[in-house]
Amino acid sequence: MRILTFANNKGGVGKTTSALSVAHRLVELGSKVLFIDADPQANASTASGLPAEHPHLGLALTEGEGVPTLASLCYPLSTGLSMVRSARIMAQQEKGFGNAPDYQFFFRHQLEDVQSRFDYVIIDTAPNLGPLTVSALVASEAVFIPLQPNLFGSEGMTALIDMVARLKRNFNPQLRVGGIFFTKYSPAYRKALHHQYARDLQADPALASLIMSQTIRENVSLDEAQSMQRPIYDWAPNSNGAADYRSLTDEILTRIS
Amino acid sequence: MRILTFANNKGGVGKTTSALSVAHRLVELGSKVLFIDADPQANASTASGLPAEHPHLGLALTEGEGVPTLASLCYPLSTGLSMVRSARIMAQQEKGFGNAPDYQFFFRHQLEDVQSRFDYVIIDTAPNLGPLTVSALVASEAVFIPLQPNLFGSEGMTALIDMVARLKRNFNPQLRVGGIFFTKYSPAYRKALHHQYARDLQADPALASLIMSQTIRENVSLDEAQSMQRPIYDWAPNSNGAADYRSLTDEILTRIS
Ligand SMILES: Nc1ncnc2c1ncn2[C@@H]1O[C@H](COP(=O)(O)OP(=O)(O)OP(=O)(O)O)[C@@H](O)[C@H]1O
Ligand SMILES: Nc1ncnc2c1ncn2[C@@H]1O[C@H](COP(=O)(O)OP(=O)(O)OP(=O)(O)O)[C@@H](O)[C@H]1O
Ligand SMILES: [Mg+2]
Ligand SMILES: [Mg+2]
Repeated sequence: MRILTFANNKGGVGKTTSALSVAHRLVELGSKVLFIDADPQANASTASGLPAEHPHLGLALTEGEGVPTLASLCYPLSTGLSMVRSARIMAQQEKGFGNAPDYQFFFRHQLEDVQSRFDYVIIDTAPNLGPLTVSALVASEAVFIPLQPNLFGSEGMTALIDMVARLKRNFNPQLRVGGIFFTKYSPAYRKALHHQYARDLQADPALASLIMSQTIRENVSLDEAQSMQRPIYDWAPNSNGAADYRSLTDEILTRIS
Repeated sequence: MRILTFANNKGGVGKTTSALSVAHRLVELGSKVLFIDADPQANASTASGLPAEHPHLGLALTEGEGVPTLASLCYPLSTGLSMVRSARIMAQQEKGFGNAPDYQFFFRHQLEDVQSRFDYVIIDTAPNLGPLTVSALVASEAVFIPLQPNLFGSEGMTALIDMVARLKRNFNPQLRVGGIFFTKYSPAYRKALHHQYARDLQADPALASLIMSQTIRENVSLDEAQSMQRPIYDWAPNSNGAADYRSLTDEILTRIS
């Protein structure tokens, strides 16, 4: 079972859109996938149409009697895809969770129970480096970083790269940055700005090998698919969004093989 | 002195871009403005070119000997604009800050010291409803909500509107939603999706009066201005971005008068 996290503490860069699109593509390719929505905003849960009353991840974050396991929270969305949903209230539960002496190992230990049921676990995270994101990284073999190539995007990335190094040293020697990919790459009028940042990042020797060749173009079908609560490959199979994420998934598979 | 907060726990919707653009416009109109960067990502601090070594808000969040006041952290950017910068480390300091029994009143009490120095205080917040955002709301007379009209944008807004009602009831009877405005309103190809959500929100009796008439169009000049660390009105005074934010500022002034 391979565990991958999508993270970037900068908001709105396409973490959820990417995590969902990659998960759906892995299912299309015949894999069994568990998707974990570790963001209290619950965007992935909403976009997947999970019933609001289905028990959520936040309930597993407390300790004591009658606390559900992560394994018991998996909701089958289709034959190849299950999801652990989140909920707004989880922002509160995350506070107590972060006080547990070993919260960093939560996902790693809980996911041992589902080893035989899934080929991949894809974890979507909130735009912060709080306890849930840390625990997701400690459980993962790789983190994939969607990035908008501009000032704020580049700034946020250093914080995440630093965090990955610290977690690798203290908790998870396997953890690495699987790749950085550009998202919402706009039509021509932004090209100059995006290209400048993309070039700067590619020129940085520490980052150049991490930059993925597949870029995700801005494409309204991705936004629409979420509103319709359908995978992009169903909603608009011939769209740029579908094409770009099929290729990105291929490149992810190459990078983790 | 009027205190306004820009907030939305959804990431990447244009909180920082809006807060900065409105603050710069208020300065252009002759007001004295204090900008508070209450987001540990420090995007507003970066975009304003504040020296990284200038003491940041996080230092004021702890208690005890030698802790600086907010007033002592104001950095004059120009004759009309000062800023309290933030820093990445503030994400850690915010954890302890949230344990103080009266953290909700931090900004309200600290800002009393600067009453006579500024006409407006503009507070930019992180994409969450954590202690710093709560404290900013408790100090404010109004919160302005940038929103991308789509599924994830609308979902996040309910959480914030609920929070405003709770804070109004328990801490700050003056607090209200000053207005909701659409941002990054895309070119024609997204219009159908944006229009659908915009119509739905306008049809909601509880929200209709909050939706502002000024919409912010997608405009690369806003992104570029940040990279150049200049106000939009300097960088591209004739751009859509500059025009839209001048009008938005006018509408804000009307709504709070
Ligand atoms: N390539 C793209 N083209 C067009 N729209 C996109 C693209 N990727 C994402 N979006 C839209 O941009 C918005 C932000 O994307 P998304 O919510 O996936 O980002 P995020 O990083 O998960 O945000 P958050 O930080 O709030 O979790 C969404 O409304 C989504 O539909
Ligand atoms: N109207 C616009 N047109 C084009 N680009 C924009 C517009 N508004 C914001 N942007 C760009 O979109 C990105 C997100 O905007 P911004 O950082 O202001 O959002 P935010 O809500 O403050 O994000 P966060 O949740 O991370 O704090 C930035 O790179 C910004 O330059
Ligand atoms: Mg997300
Ligand atoms: Mg911001």
